Amino acid sequence: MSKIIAIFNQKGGVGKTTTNVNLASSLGLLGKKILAVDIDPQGNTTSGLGIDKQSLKRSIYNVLIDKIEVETAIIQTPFKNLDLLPSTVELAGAEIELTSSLQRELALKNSIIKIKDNYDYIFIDCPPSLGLLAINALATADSVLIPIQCEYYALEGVGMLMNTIQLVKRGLNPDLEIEGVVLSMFDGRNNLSIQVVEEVKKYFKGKVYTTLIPRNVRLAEAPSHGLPIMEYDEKSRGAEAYMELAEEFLEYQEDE
Amino acid sequence: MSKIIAIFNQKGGVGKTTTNVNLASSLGLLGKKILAVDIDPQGNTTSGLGIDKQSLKRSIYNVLIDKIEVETAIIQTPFKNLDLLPSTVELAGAEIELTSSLQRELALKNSIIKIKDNYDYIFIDCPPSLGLLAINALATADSVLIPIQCEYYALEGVGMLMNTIQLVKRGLNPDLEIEGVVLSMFDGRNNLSIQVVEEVKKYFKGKVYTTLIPRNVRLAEAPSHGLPIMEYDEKSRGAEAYMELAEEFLEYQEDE
Ligand SMILES: Nc1ncnc2c1ncn2[C@@H]1O[C@H](COP(=O)(O)OP(=O)(O)OP(=O)(O)O)[C@@H](O)[C@H]1O
Ligand SMILES: Nc1ncnc2c1ncn2[C@@H]1O[C@H](COP(=O)(O)OP(=O)(O)OP(=O)(O)O)[C@@H](O)[C@H]1O
Ligand SMILES: [Mg+2]
Ligand SMILES: [Mg+2]
Repeated sequence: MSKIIAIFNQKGGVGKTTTNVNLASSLGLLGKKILAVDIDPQGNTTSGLGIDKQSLKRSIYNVLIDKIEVETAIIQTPFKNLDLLPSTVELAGAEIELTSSLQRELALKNSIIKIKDNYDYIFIDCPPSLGLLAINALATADSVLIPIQCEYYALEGVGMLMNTIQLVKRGLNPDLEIEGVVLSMFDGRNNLSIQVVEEVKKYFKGKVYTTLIPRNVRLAEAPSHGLPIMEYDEKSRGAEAYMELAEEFLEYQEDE
Repeated sequence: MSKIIAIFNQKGGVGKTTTNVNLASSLGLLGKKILAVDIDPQGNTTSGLGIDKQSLKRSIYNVLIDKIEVETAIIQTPFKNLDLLPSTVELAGAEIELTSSLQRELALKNSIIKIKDNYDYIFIDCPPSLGLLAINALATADSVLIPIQCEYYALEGVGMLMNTIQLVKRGLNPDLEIEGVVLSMFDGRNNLSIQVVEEVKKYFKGKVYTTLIPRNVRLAEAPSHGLPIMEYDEKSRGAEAYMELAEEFLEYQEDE
């Protein structure tokens, strides 16, 4: 029983990549077979996992535009049970190139479907926008995991976020569900953080993970070493929080 | 002598909106006549200045798509010398609608040009993407102000950022210059911040403002009250830093 989950929020800098890298690697440590997909031209998931983009012969760009077999672009990472479909800067041109191709919203879905059963979970890290790359991810996914930073502008964007998900659900992917909402960069010492948590819990009744990801500088340092947090500093609050999130995430899967 | 400056960085959450709101309002307090333009569908500059988006009859969407006169969409803000061309959620559909229109990259330029001389400076807050809205801003601007968060992923994106600026310079706007680079969310206690500052200064030789914007929770609180930092808490480190940045910004203008 395999599942594809898009990590999406059009607001920038809310922790999409940090969640993709650390939730995927924590689930790998818990014995689940994981594919992390990077469909953001910035390629932060790719570098966050320590992969040198210059050395890659193939990437998601070739899968979407040249229609190569997705297995030939997937690479193993040094981390347990974790494979990656990497992104390179070529992807920046893909949105324009996809515009004129047939079934442009389904380029990713048509390729990923073939290898879906090789993994327990496939996570897709989205760019902070509403263009064709994000739409491809939402059209492919079974569900959406939404990171929300505990700050005002991120809270303000929630309405627009839900509009986008509803549009995709109506037009491209009727089965798309909300996997869950994870609150990130939480700082218990400041009122704003606490207010945002309360507002988000009211808005998403029951879909918000009880695990809060604290603001923790070790999470911001880990990518400069190309390591998930559990490899960089397993005793840090950031590592504990993402492992807790991984366990909570799995609890909900059992319910189904 | 009026100047149009795009505040741009495709990396999300680096402080584009926070810089737009607080640099524009600080320059207004220093006696300069300022127009803040919000071309991000998220509309964070609009709400950061306390404007209720639901109450707006016109916005930048109508300027770009319906080609209404830009003066009819501009509103005065309660803040000294500061006008706003607001954004609403309708703008989310503009990128698709612009794709098929004539001179789609110049929709903003063709309208703003008419009122350019009413202001000393016009600042444009861009979305975190490389779509037609950001391209319109870069095609309109005389120069680009680049906020960079003092963290690894923001540093990694600098190459791609410069690629985009060069592309626009070659194809649409040969006179586009770098106005300056402002380092934001600086935390002197952590090594990562210090390393990023050094790398950015090496990369952008001479174009980096000496004013560093510190990580300061008051800057994150101010938007929830719809106020620029000088109105919300003028004694905060965030307010001092943005006023210092405004003064340093003006020093460079005199040189010209
Ligand atoms: N809990 C946390 N504590 C401290 N720093 C964090 C945390 N989560 C993320 N960060 C840092 O904050 C910045 C933004 O996070 P990240 O890049 O993961 O967000 P994003 O939503 O993927 O951004 P984009 O919209 O550009 O794709 C990064 O520099 C990251 O290292
Ligand atoms: N110097 C600072 N200190 C503390 N918080 C800050 C600072 N600058 C910005 N912030 C907060 O960080 C978050 C990201 O900043 P902001 O929204 O201005 O970035 P942006 O680049 O405009 O994001 P987007 O890419 O989504 O447009 C916001 O919640 C903002 O309030
Ligand atoms: Mg990201
Ligand atoms: Mg912004």
